[in-house]
Amino acid sequence: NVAHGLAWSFYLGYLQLVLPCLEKSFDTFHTSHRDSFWVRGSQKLLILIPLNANISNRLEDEDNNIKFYDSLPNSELDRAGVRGRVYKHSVYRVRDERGKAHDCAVEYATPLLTLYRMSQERSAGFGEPERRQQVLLFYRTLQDILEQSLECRNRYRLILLKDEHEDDPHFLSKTILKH
Amino acid sequence: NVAHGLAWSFYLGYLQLVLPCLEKSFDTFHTSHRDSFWVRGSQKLLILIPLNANISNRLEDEDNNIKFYDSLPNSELDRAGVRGRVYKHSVYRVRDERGKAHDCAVEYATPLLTLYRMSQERSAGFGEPERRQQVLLFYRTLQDILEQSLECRNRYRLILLKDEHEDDPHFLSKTILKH
Ligand SMILES: Nc1nc(=O)c2ncn([C@@H]3O[C@@H]4COP(=O)(O)O[C@H]5[C@@H](O)[C@H](n6cnc7c(N)ncnc76)O[C@@H]5COP(=O)(O)O[C@@H]3[C@@H]4O)c2[nH]1
Repeated sequence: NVAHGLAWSFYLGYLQLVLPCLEKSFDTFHTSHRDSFWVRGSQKLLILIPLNANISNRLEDEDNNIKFYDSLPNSELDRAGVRGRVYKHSVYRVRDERGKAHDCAVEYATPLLTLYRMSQERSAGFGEPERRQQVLLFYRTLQDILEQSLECRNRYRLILLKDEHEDDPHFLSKTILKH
Repeated sequence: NVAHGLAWSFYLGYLQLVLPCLEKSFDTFHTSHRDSFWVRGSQKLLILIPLNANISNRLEDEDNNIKFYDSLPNSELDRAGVRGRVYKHSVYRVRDERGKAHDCAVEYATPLLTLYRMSQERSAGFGEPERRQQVLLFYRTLQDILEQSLECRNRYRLILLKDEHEDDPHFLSKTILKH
């Protein structure tokens, strides 16, 4: 089951490494970005999981109420022979329906790009009908893993994006602001 | 099958993105590193795949004939909402048995870190006996994918590391230099 392995890989190879350092990254960011708008308690990484696995590389392409603001400070780790591999997150300024700005660290769950592309490669072994199932399996497996993880507690929010409101041009910003 | 998905993820999320730009990276590197020792035709990314999935984060810890030299120039790509995500490779200076230096871009196949850690997590669903099988499946799946990939042709070398010579302190450098 591809989704099961991708959820473990996303945790063991990424979230487990970056989430424990998130608070420190935010503190450094606030010190250097005095004009940023943060809600107390929203210092989490918001992880978007669209059910159709259709991921955009730039959030502002999805919703014009979303603008890239800046990156959190980089983390550099020696990983599997790559010296100083860089891990970073993007902070976006998201406007609500009344035009008020909120800043948040948000990104899509990158492994869904793999799920999407695999469903299009004939030799990869699964097609579009199974893809939705695999996304749900990814979401549930990731939820279970993260709930057991003490070091990642309260550092993330998984946001499952169902596709009923995709015709609303501000669907993404509204969804992000609910969390 | 976890290894199957990890091989596709490694290709779709990494090798397919970085291998086509490798030649250009090497050219820039040569211009700024006039003292580097390259063998004509060795401008490939060497990818180490140890059968026991036991990966070191720093190659010099494995063999003192290997030293980190410098990183190839960074690539920055917007990926799944992360703006300017950094992709880089490490160049190592590897000495042969007569002390002559050779420079190469080499790294372990990072997904093997996930395979190794999953085999240790009880809730992940597979144990040490299956791990070796999974590494072989990863290797073969990756080989098949890369052989079909026109844009990655001649840009990589997969090196399967069997564990018979692990008592030789220069096993890794000798193996790298054979390729
Ligand atoms: N958003 C995000 N930012 C990151 O920096 C990052 N790094 C990893 N991941 C995701 O976590 C999981 C585990 O990563 P791992 O390194 O074991 O596998 C990685 C790794 O083997 C290789 N790879 C990707 N980026 C790099 C890189 N910069 N350097 C070396 N290898 C890389 O290709 C695999 C798939 O990558 P992604 O498909 O981007 O998603 C990964 C994966 O789902 C990231 N996700």
